[in-house]
Amino acid sequence: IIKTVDITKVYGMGDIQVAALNGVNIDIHQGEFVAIMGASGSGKSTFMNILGCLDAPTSGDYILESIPVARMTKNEKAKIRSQKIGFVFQGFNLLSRTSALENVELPMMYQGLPGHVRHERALEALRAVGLEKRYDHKPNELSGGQQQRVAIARALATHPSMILADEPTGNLDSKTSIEIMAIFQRLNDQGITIVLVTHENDIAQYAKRNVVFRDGRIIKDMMVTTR
Amino acid sequence: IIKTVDITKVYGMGDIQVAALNGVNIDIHQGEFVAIMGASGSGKSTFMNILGCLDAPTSGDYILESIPVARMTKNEKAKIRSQKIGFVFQGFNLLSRTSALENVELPMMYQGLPGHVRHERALEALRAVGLEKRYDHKPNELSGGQQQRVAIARALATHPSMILADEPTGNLDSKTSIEIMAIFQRLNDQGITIVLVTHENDIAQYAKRNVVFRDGRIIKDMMVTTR
Ligand SMILES: Nc1ncnc2c1ncn2[C@@H]1O[C@H](COP(=O)(O)OP(=O)(O)OP(=O)(O)O)[C@@H](O)[C@H]1O
Ligand SMILES: Nc1ncnc2c1ncn2[C@@H]1O[C@H](COP(=O)(O)OP(=O)(O)OP(=O)(O)O)[C@@H](O)[C@H]1O
Ligand SMILES: [Mg+2]
Ligand SMILES: [Mg+2]
Repeated sequence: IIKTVDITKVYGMGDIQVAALNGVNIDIHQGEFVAIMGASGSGKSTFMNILGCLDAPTSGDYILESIPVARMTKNEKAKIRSQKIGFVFQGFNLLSRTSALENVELPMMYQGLPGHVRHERALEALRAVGLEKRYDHKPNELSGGQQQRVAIARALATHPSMILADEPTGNLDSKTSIEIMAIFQRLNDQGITIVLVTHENDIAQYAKRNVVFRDGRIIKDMMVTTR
Repeated sequence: IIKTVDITKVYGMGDIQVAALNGVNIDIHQGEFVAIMGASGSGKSTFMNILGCLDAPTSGDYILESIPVARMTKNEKAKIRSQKIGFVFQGFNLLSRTSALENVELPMMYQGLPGHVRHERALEALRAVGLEKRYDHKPNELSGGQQQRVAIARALATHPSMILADEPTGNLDSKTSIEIMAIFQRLNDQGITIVLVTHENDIAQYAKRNVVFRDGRIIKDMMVTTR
C-alpha cells in the first residue's frame, strides 16, 4: 500500500540547508502494524507528513496504493486524506474555538456524510477514547491527555483504511495508553494499516514491525518477535 | 517553600461544574525533587498552574515562601514568576513568530537583564539541551521534541530557585530524556526545588519523592526508595 523510494526532504533557511530526510526507502503492505522510533529530530514527523500527503518530498517517489503521489492533483490528495487516512498529529492540531465533538466531526464533512451520521460516529469515537463526558469542552478546557485523545478520536471517526499516528500516547498515563493501544490493535486485527511513531519501547511492542530512524534515514527495520 | 491547604478548583460550564481539584494538601521544602503522577484528567496541570501563580484556586490557601499568594498583587505574582519560578508547560506555549533563541530570552527581559547577558544565557541553555545549532529556527521549523527542549531551556535560562515542569519528556526519545533528567538532577543537587509531572515510572524514579493524583486529590505521597 505504501512504497517510498529514496525520499529526501531538505529545508532551506537562508543559505543554510537542513536535511530532514536523507533517502528513505520502505514498503508497507495493507494490514501491517509498524512502529517508528528514533531520536528527537531524526525525521519521523517529516516522514509521516509525506506519508499522509500533507507535504511533498524534495526528491524521491512516494507511491500510495500504486499511484505516484507526485502526480496527484491537490483535490485528489485531499480526497485520499479525508477518505483513506486518519492522521493523529504530534501537536494535536485541534481547532481552538470549537468543541471536542465538532473537532472530531470535521474530517467527516469532507466525506459528505449527513449531520446525524457525523454526530453519531463522533460520539462513538469519543466514547472509545473515554471522553464522551467532555464532548462539549473546547481544547483549552481539556487536559493535555484529553486533547491528545480528541485528536485520536478525530482520526478514527472517518473509519480510515490507514492510520498514521505521531506519538499518540506521549501525554497519556500508562492505563490510558494501554486502552488506546488496545483500540489500535483491534483496528489492525480488522485489517487497517497502522503506522505509529513512538519513543517508548513498551508502545512499540504492540506493533508487528519496528523501524528506527537516525539522521533522516532508516537504520533498522525488523519484525517484533515477542507478541 | 510550598504549602497548600485544601486547594479546590471548579470550572463552571453553563450550569455544569467540573471539579478539577478536590482538596489538595501538600508541603514541599526548598531543595526537594517531587514527581507527580496520575491519570489523564486527574488535575496535575491544574495544580501546577496554581503552584506557578498562573491560576488561582476556587478555595483553599497557597502559601509560597511564607506569603499567602491570594494576598499578592498582580505585579507581585508576575515578579515571583519571572524571578523565582521556571515553568515548562505541557503544551510548550512557545511564541510562533520568534526564534528559539528569542523564545528562551523572553522571561529574562522581565528580570531586567541586559541584552548581552540574556543572549549569552539563552545560548548556554540551548546548548545544555542540545539545540544550539537550531537557535534561529522558529517553533514550526523544529521537531516536537526540539520544541519541548526550547520550552525547557526557557525555564532554565532565568536561573530560577524552583522549576515546575509539566511532562517535560513527553515528546523525547529515551537518550534525550536521560540527558534532560541529568540536567534536572544536577540543578537539584545545587539546591533548586523541582516539581515535575510525568506519566513514566522511569522518569519518576529520578525524583526523591512521588505524589499520585486521582480525581483532583492526592491519594499517595511517598519517598522514592531505590536511588
Ligand atoms: N477551562 C476548563 N473548563 C472546564 N474543565 C476544565 C478546564 N480545564 C481543565 N478542565 C478539566 O479539569 C480536569 C483536570 O485537568 P488537568 O489539565 O489538570 O489534568 P491533568 O492531570 O494535567 O491531565 P493530563 O495528564 O491529561 O495532562 C480535566 O478533567 C479537564 O477536562
Ligand atoms: N520547516 C523547517 N525548517 C527547517 N528545519 C526543519 C523544519 N521542520 C523540521 N525541521 C528540522 O528537520 C529535522 C527533523 O524534524 P522532525 O520533526 O521530522 O523530527 P522528529 O523525528 O519527528 O523529532 P521528534 O521526535 O522530536 O518529534 C529536525 O532537525 C528539525 O529541526
Ligand atoms: Mg516528531
Ligand atoms: Mg496535564
